Amino acid sequence: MAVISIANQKGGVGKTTLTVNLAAALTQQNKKVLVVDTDPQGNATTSLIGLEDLETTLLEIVMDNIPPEEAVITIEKSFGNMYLLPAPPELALANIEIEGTGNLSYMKDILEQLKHQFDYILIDTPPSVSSLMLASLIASDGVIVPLQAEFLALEGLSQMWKLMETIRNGMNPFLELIGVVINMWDPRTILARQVLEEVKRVLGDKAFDIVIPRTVRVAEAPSHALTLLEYAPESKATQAFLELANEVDSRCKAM
Amino acid sequence: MAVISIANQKGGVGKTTLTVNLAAALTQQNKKVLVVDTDPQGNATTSLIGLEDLETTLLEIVMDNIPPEEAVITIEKSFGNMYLLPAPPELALANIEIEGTGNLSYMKDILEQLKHQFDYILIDTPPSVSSLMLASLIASDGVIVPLQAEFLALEGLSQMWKLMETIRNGMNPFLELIGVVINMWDPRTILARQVLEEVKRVLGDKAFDIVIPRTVRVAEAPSHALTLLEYAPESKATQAFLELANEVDSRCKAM
Ligand SMILES: Nc1ncnc2c1ncn2[C@@H]1O[C@H](COP(=O)(O)OP(=O)(O)OP(=O)(O)O)[C@@H](O)[C@H]1O
Ligand SMILES: Nc1ncnc2c1ncn2[C@@H]1O[C@H](COP(=O)(O)OP(=O)(O)OP(=O)(O)O)[C@@H](O)[C@H]1O
Ligand SMILES: [Mg+2]
Ligand SMILES: [Mg+2]
Repeated sequence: MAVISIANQKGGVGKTTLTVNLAAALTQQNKKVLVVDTDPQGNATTSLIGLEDLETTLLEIVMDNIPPEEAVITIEKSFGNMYLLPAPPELALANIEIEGTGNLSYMKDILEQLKHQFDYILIDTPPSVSSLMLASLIASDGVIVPLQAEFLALEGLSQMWKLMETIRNGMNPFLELIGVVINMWDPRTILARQVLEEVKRVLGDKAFDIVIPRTVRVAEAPSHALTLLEYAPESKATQAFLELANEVDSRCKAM
Repeated sequence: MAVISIANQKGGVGKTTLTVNLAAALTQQNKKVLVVDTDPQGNATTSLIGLEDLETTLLEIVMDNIPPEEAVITIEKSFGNMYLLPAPPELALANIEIEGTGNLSYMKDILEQLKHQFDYILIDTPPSVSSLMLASLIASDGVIVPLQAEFLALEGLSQMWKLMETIRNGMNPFLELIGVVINMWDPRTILARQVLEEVKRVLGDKAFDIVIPRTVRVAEAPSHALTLLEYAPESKATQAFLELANEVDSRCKAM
């Protein structure tokens, strides 16, 4: 069993895309996977179930002490059941209230009650360093960092590294970097190749060999509330997610 | 004189790119422009001056009451001087402390002391709803929202709208939406055309007619600490920023 945060404070690098499609790929490989959406944008929620009215979400669990099982939604897919703990937009302003309390272990407490039912828990985190992101890192065994092969995104990697150090030296000494995965890969640009070389030089085997190619199919799938496995099963990006799932599974077994 | 926040809680849509290059375009049209970087990632700071050690930044002004003029950096460009109030990475964890105080008018107080020296103040905001973003909106006359022509980015627009309503009904009744500008425009995808139609239908003339095309030149410029005007003066994206500056200037005169 592993709890994994998909995190990068840089925005728009593919955190939600990776969370949803890695969860689908792991499910296809007979793992029982819970997706926890901690981003008030609710993109993981929209990508999996569309725009539905939700009664119980992460907000009610944190603010009203509702048992977490009550909020978990089962989503029947052709390749198996996926499970989701959704996030509402109201979580944004509530997050500023939660930050006032200084309690950063609420996520760890919630996931303690759910862990035994799943092989993996994947947490989609919001961009920017915030208590929502810190609480997710504190609750996690490992982190996967999606990275765009661009200059500004590369800059952010050192900040992500320092943040993980702070968490490891404080609230969660066991937090490991499972790996960095390049997303929106476009081999035609020199910039992308320069960034990939730099990432491999700096990170060594912490950089996954698998890269997720840029393909418009990825950006279309959420508007149909479909994972890439269903929407474009033959796409190179789908193959990349399936290979990544294999690699993540073997790295977690070695953790 | 206008204070404008460049904001969208969705990550990676081009907030920093728009702030830096719109500031450059307005400077070329003989306006005196201050860029305020409120994102702890410091991408606007890196894009304008590279990775320098900074003594006084936004953090020292907010936490140590240093006069704001002391932190303003002058950057000599071929087309005129640009001005920057930089952000350090330490602002991220300090932000959680600032949120505890509940004081959201600190940015307004800082900019009151600088306003008289400039024609425009453009504020680059971080992704996610946070006190850094709220404080910037409270200090602003108007907001420009960059938008990627993709499904998940379109979802976020209604949340941005609700957030502006909350601010208008509370701390800043004068806050106006100057406009929404489509960035990373790629006419080849059907998805992009569908999103553009939807934006025009929902927003009417609040949607700028000018779109910023996707071009790798934009992503390369920050690694040289150059604005697009210097790095790729003939690029279609540069032309778009110059046209956008004209349009923003006439909309602000009518505000
Ligand atoms: N490999 C890819 N190819 C093409 N488009 C992609 C790819 N990965 C992600 N996208 C698209 O890029 C946009 C950003 O991705 P996504 O929303 O997953 O990033 P994020 O890091 O979760 O963003 P945020 O920081 O706002 O949470 C989305 O519109 C998504 O559909
Ligand atoms: N028109 C464009 N064409 C090509 N690349 C672009 C364009 N606009 C932005 N980019 C690139 O896309 C990435 C995201 O842009 P940027 O960092 O400006 O977004 P942001 O909204 O400020 O992100 P964040 O939410 O992390 O603050 C950057 O690498 C940038 O160089
Ligand atoms: Mg996301
Ligand atoms: Mg930015």
